[in-house]
Amino acid sequence: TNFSIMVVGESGVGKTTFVNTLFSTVLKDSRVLHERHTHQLERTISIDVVRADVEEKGFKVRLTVVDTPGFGDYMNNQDCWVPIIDFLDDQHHNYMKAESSGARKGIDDVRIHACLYFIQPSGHTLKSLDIEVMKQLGSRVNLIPVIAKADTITPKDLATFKARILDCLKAHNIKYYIPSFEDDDEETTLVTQSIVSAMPFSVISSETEVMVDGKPVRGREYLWGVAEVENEAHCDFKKLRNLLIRTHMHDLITSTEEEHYETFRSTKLLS
Amino acid sequence: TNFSIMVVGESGVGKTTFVNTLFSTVLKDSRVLHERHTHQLERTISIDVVRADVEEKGFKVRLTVVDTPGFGDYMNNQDCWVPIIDFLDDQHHNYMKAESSGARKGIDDVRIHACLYFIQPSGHTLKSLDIEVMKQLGSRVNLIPVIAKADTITPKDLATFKARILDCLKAHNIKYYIPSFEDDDEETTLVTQSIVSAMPFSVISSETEVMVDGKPVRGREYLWGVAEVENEAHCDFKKLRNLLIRTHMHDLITSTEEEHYETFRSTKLLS
Ligand SMILES: Nc1nc2c(ncn2[C@@H]2O[C@H](COP(=O)(O)OP(=O)(O)O)[C@@H](O)[C@H]2O)c(=O)[nH]1
Ligand SMILES: Nc1nc2c(ncn2[C@@H]2O[C@H](COP(=O)(O)OP(=O)(O)O)[C@@H](O)[C@H]2O)c(=O)[nH]1
Repeated sequence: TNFSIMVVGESGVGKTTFVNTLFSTVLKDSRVLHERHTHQLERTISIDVVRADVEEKGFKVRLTVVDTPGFGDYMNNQDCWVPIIDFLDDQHHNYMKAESSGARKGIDDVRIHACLYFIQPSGHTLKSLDIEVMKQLGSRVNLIPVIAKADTITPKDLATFKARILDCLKAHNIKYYIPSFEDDDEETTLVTQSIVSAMPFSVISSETEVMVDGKPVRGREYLWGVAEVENEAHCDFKKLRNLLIRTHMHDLITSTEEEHYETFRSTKLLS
Repeated sequence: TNFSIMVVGESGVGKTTFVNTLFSTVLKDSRVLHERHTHQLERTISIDVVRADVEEKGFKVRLTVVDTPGFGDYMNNQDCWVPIIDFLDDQHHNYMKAESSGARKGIDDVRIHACLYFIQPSGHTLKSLDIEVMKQLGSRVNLIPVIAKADTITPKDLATFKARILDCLKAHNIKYYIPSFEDDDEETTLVTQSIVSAMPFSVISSETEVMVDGKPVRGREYLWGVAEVENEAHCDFKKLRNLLIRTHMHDLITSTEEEHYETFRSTKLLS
């Protein structure tokens, strides 16, 4: 199975560390990380592609993560999202061409199944750049807003920040991915509910492990304590990872290939 | 004595909390905070002025802090610093007019004696916006670069980040305030040296106190520990406060009234 995720956000917001953390926690052997290359999309943005074969509960998954360095880093960020939007459309376009030329069998699906948008932990609200970009992304791809560097925000402030972000997303009609509940048994529904109630996900990422109570734990070690990546009281990394790699990978793939692809095809056929 | 500080930085970087933390730690009675008003500088930026009478070692100081909401918050931040630069120049201009009209006695000096520029704790390097604005500020006012939300960065990363910022400031010829060492006795020189070696200052701010080992401590309480504002192992807030309010207030005032004012006057006389 091919599964592709894109990460979008300003420089320094923690995307690379997140990607490495995600791979380290799903790859038994990090030497399996066998592909990493960069394309220049435009003068201002490049895309970094990291790919590895991952085994999850007996399933083989070719996991691809696309990073977008250069996004939002300039004094004038007007239209800085255009190369990313074009990239997403191009993937659908290439698929459509291959499909219509009868080459469907064996297509390497490089369409992005989930796009994680990293929000700066300002504690206030979404920036005008965040709003504009998420609006554009949300109509084309499964958008998953993520609060970056969640160890920057105290628990009470985090709850307020999450609520404010959700209000802001709603007020601007930004479409984001909400896992479906259909055909779920009671236990799965509870899991899905706990995932949905945590949105937008707060993440802490770390490429290092530190000793906590004699055990190695992935986390960020401060003089006053360790912020733990996989501690669900500290952040939602685990919930997000489970959503992406375990419980909802299939749903993310299907909705990309059905809903988002059909949206693309119909806009193309109309124009 | 009149002493005025300006804080500059993007929304959510922690300026307001810093200002409140500074006042709470220097005001014995926070009810003395007696003046707070806002002016609209331009469509995009306003200035918030907070003023209070502070007593420091028997000296009465009228402390004014000017905040700059709206700076750097737009998709296009080209020239967003112009209103701030104009504001600084206007203060010198008003002083010059009053001086030349012979009204020098009793002038209310509202010239900014120190400008704190808040750097986002990205962990990478300075943004192009930071560089351009600090270049403009540094030539007109005592510029003090500050790393905001220092509890976001682990100790080793903080040391790297500070070094990288200093290299960047040097590479771009950005002039920033370095306390002078002249006429200092040995003990004062050591204090000044420890201040200078900490630059750029890392700050953690908090409007709340939490219990640490049974004592109330100003800090940010996370599930994994408390980041303490006045703990010198955690951040340089204390060093910065001492520089501003205790050891170098006089030097900051003098250099503004001599060096920076003279720079302004000579450029005005030439043009
Ligand atoms: N506080 C905090 N810092 C983080 C976190 N993840 C990454 N960082 C730090 O943020 C800095 C930039 O991270 P990086 O992954 O390079 O960001 P990118 O430019 O978005 O790819 C580095 O110094 C990281 O150590 C996090 O979850 N919390
Ligand atoms: N992690 C961290 N957060 C801070 C710090 N200072 C302020 N904050 C938080 O950052 C958010 C924005 O702070 P604020 O002072 O309003 O920023 P301003 O927009 O620059 O005035 C609030 O939620 C604060 O609680 C700090 O030192 N560390």
